[in-house]
Amino acid sequence: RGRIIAVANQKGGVGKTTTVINLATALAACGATVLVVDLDPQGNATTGFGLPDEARASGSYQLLTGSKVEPCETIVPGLKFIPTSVDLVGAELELVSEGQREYKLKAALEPFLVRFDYIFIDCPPALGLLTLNALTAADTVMVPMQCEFFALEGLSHLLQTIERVRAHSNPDLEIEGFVLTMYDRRNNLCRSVESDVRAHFGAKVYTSVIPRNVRVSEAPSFGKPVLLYDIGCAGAQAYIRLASEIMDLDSVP
Amino acid sequence: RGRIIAVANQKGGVGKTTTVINLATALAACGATVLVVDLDPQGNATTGFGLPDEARASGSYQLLTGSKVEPCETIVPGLKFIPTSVDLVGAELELVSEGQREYKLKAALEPFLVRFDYIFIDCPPALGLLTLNALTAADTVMVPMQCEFFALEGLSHLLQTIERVRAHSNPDLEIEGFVLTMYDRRNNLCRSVESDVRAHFGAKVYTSVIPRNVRVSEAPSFGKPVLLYDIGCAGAQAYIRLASEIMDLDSVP
Ligand SMILES: Nc1ncnc2c1ncn2[C@@H]1O[C@H](COP(=O)(O)OP(=O)(O)OP(=O)(O)O)[C@@H](O)[C@H]1O
Ligand SMILES: Nc1ncnc2c1ncn2[C@@H]1O[C@H](COP(=O)(O)OP(=O)(O)OP(=O)(O)O)[C@@H](O)[C@H]1O
Ligand SMILES: [Mg+2]
Ligand SMILES: [Mg+2]
Repeated sequence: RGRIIAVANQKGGVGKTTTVINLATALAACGATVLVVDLDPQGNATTGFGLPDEARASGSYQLLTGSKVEPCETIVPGLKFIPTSVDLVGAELELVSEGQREYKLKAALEPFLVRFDYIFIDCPPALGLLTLNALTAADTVMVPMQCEFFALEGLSHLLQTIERVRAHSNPDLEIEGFVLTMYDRRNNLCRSVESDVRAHFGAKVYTSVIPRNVRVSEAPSFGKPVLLYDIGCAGAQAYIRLASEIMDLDSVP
Repeated sequence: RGRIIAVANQKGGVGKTTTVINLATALAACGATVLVVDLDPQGNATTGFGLPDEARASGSYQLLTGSKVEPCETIVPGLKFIPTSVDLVGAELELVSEGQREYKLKAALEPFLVRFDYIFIDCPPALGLLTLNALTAADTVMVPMQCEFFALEGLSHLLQTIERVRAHSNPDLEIEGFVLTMYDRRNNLCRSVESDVRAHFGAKVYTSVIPRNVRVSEAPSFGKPVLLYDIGCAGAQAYIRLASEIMDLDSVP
């Protein structure tokens, strides 16, 4: 049975989409079968895999409203994808008045669990109904965070929301881990936020840290994960290290 | 009569809050009277001005639900502030079923127009009801954007939303301008996105560009705008140039 990992953080621009695209690719490159669900109306993950506009006809909105959706192929063997669609923007307002509104995604992803080792959900930068659906469907939550002051402040909001979801709709929800992104070793603020986070969350913070690396931000303009754009760059190597760290953790009984 | 400027972009982490805090401070330093409204449940602007938790008792949630709110003082003379409060998170779901739900903020800000030259609204990274309230109340929209690929992609969503707001609830809404943030001259992607944006939006893109500058990201951890934390740094100087560019534009008949 596969594991559903919601990649969430309401702080904007911390590397959620970049982590989903590149970690999923690295895991697929090691032989895992991976599904990525783009639950952000912005659709950056859909663009980051180079999916054309036609591919967006049926996607995560259909998933939330109960239609059957078949994931599409990507340029990465072993990695399938459920794109965002523009009508997803309206989904939050539509879902509000429905019963069981947080459980829609969980029900929709159930049939995919036997087909994939990992299912990643890219969340929008908010704690609204889309993210609540992802947290209710997920086995674990992965939290990308920049080592900046505002990012630290947002963590307590996120952790409170995770507690609320555990109490109301998903008692088994665990934290998969904290990924430090866009890390700059020369920057004092970065180093002091990192030591705060490690002191606070201990082993839940991955050893592998993702450095700020311009090749990572160039890759989406070519519609490719950075592993396919420039496998030798520091960013790609860091995501490969992160993938093997996660697989090592999985193999520990 | 003051001008209401919504600072909005659904792309996360592009410098909305940093621009509100530092541009408002630079305008106040030049003698303007300024009000800042924190409409983001994350409350980064509230923290960036060093406001303690007690100050958050009455704020933008009360504004949206019709109570009378008195702005609080900040460490910047001439700059007043309406903080976020945690109950703002629930406001979006509560507003959905109300009539005239987009007009709540507009009605609430009306009495402040005679007291302030500029009213800035810091928006969350989403195009939900909070941002719609800001766009309906605003005279103009200021759009901070990073020179990155995903940021470029999000612009068309934002412009479509502005058109929709113009058609439904605020026909006079104009674009105040595009502010390029966290700019790195050495980065090719940055330079090519900049030339795309200037080719597309012409004079609506400010000449003043905000460089990536670590002092800017350090300032919030001291609860101060960067102008008070380190007036000589490149980031502070850039925001001062941006303020004078805006005031020059205002004085042109
Ligand atoms: N390691 C990195 N090095 C350099 N740039 C990066 C890195 N990771 C992400 N970026 C860039 O930073 C920006 C923000 O990253 P991304 O869009 O993945 O964050 P996000 O959390 O998904 O944002 P949002 O909150 O809008 O969904 C993007 O332009 C991306 O290309
Ligand atoms: N010019 C700059 N130089 C360096 N760091 C910056 C600069 N501007 C903003 N930052 C940092 O980048 C991060 C994102 O900026 P900010 O929080 O202002 O963006 P935002 O658009 O308000 O984010 P959100 O979408 O979460 O509301 C913050 O940690 C901030 O300190
Ligand atoms: Mg994203
Ligand atoms: Mg902000």
